[in-house]
Amino acid sequence: MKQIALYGKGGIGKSTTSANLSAALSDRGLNIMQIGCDPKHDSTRMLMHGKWIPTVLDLVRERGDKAISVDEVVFTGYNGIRCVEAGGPEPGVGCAGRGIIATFQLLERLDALYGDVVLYDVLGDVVCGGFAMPMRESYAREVYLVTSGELMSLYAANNICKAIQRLSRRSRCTCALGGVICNSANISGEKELVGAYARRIGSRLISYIPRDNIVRVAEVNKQTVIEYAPDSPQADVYRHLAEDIFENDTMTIPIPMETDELENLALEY
Amino acid sequence: MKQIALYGKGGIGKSTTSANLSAALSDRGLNIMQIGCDPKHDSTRMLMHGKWIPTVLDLVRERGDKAISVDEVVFTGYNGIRCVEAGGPEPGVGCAGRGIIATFQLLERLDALYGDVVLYDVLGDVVCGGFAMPMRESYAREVYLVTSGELMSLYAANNICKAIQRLSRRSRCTCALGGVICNSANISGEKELVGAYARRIGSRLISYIPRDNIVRVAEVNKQTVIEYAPDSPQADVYRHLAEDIFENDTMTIPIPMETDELENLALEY
Ligand SMILES: Nc1ncnc2c1ncn2[C@@H]1O[C@H](COP(=O)(O)OP(=O)(O)O)[C@@H](O)[C@H]1O
Ligand SMILES: Nc1ncnc2c1ncn2[C@@H]1O[C@H](COP(=O)(O)OP(=O)(O)O)[C@@H](O)[C@H]1O
Ligand code: SF4
Ligand SMILES: [Mg+2]
Ligand SMILES: [Mg+2]
Repeated sequence: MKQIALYGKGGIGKSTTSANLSAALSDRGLNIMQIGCDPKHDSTRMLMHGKWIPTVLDLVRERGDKAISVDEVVFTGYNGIRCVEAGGPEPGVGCAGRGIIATFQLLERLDALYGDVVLYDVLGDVVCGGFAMPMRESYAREVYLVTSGELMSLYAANNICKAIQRLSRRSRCTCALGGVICNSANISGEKELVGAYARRIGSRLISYIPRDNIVRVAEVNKQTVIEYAPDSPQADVYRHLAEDIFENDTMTIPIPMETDELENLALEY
Repeated sequence: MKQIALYGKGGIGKSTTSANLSAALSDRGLNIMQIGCDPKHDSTRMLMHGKWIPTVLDLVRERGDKAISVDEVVFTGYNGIRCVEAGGPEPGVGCAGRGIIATFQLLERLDALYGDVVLYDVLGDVVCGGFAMPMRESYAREVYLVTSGELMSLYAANNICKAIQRLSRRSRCTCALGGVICNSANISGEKELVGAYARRIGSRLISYIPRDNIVRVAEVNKQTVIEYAPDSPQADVYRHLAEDIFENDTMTIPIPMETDELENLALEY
């Protein structure tokens, strides 16, 4: 079982990349599970053809976690992909981290955490103990950073590297960095910048995903690009990424940059 | 004592707006304190002429909170403004919320939490119990949302409204929404969009701040716009905002929008 997590700043393109990645992997006949770990709970929407599925946290809040069965939290989407949304704390009162932990423990108790690939789509704006949960308890073994050439998204990616480095010192933690994905924001020189950043932290740029309007058209049709426009160049990009990630066995413990260094690197491009 | 908090998505312009607001208020002879509550701990940098001040969390981690004196955490910047940085959890292991709480409790114990205006600059990407802390224990009584016309920043602002609404049901909570600030991202129609959003949630657009390159030039000179270019139109905008906020006594409990409604509103402009 390959257990991977995509981390990145809010709005950077984690869910779009995750859903297309899952779709491309399922087209190869693999058994895929995707778990959204963002309070926005829209990670699996395009796999579910636009349907908002109930979140684990909402159910646990209403009924406690004793009475919940698998089919109330795990939904089947495109090509048999099993979809789960952890959900988020009620704004202002709960802990997003505890919600993610509750979701994993429930899925384990229900024996639902299985497949050829389990993919976690995690918000990376705040890398506190809560959102680092997927990395901590050996749920995700490979982390992929989703970023663009924008300083704020590189800053968030760098924080995630700090967490991986910090957690790798714990005996039970097996997570490492699989690579960096540049989801373009149409900033000139960003491919070179993100490539340089990936090398500086001891990793590599595993994919450059162009910004393409087909993504928004597929979204309006409530499908992934893989399903909506399988012959498009963008679908090819996602298929290549799926292959690279599935075959990838080069993991590293990143060496994060200092904030001033990162700012200087961004200025060079 | 006026206790205000600026909340918004990472990178939206909270710290730039906070520092210029504090500077403009200090120019009116007021005693100002600014507390950064973002793990990025760069809230007060332009008030400190580029200096990174030590964070409360770093000190507490090293020495425990018993042995810390006021002058180790409170620094005097431009025009006598007292500056504090809460700092953030070590990526991956701590809770940002507990850090913010520890900061406030320390400042209260040291009798350092005073002034005509205390301004909290808070990250609004994740509105968990941790980051809502400034709103909860009656530290901040007036919240100002910093957003642009970009959907992700409105989404974050709407989450903050949910937290204010949820917390207002608690007897000890006195926080309410003072208004919405549109910090322009040069998106066409965003002033009208953010204005419409502010009205829909039962509040108002208190300021539209143009995107102006003078902000970046002042930043390179490690100063606020108020200090670097006091006669610029941008400095005027910040001074008007300072006056509006200082005089503002109209607070509301917001009525947040549903996510689908918000997406539809954004499509209208
Ligand atoms: N490569 C791309 N090309 C065009 N639009 C994209 C691309 N990736 C993401 N988007 C758009 O950006 C928005 C945010 O992406 P999303 O995947 O929801 O981000 P996240 O999950 O990181 O918050 C989506 O509406 C999507 O349409
Ligand atoms: N009105 C503006 N005009 C031009 N640049 C701006 C403006 N407001 C903010 N910026 C720029 O945006 C960047 C992010 O702003 P910052 O205040 O650090 O955001 P936040 O505190 O919300 O993370 C800064 O580098 C700043 O130069
Ligand atoms: S651990 Fe993270 S998500 Fe949980 S309350 Fe603290 S800051 Fe919020
Ligand atoms: Mg997402
Ligand atoms: Mg800031």
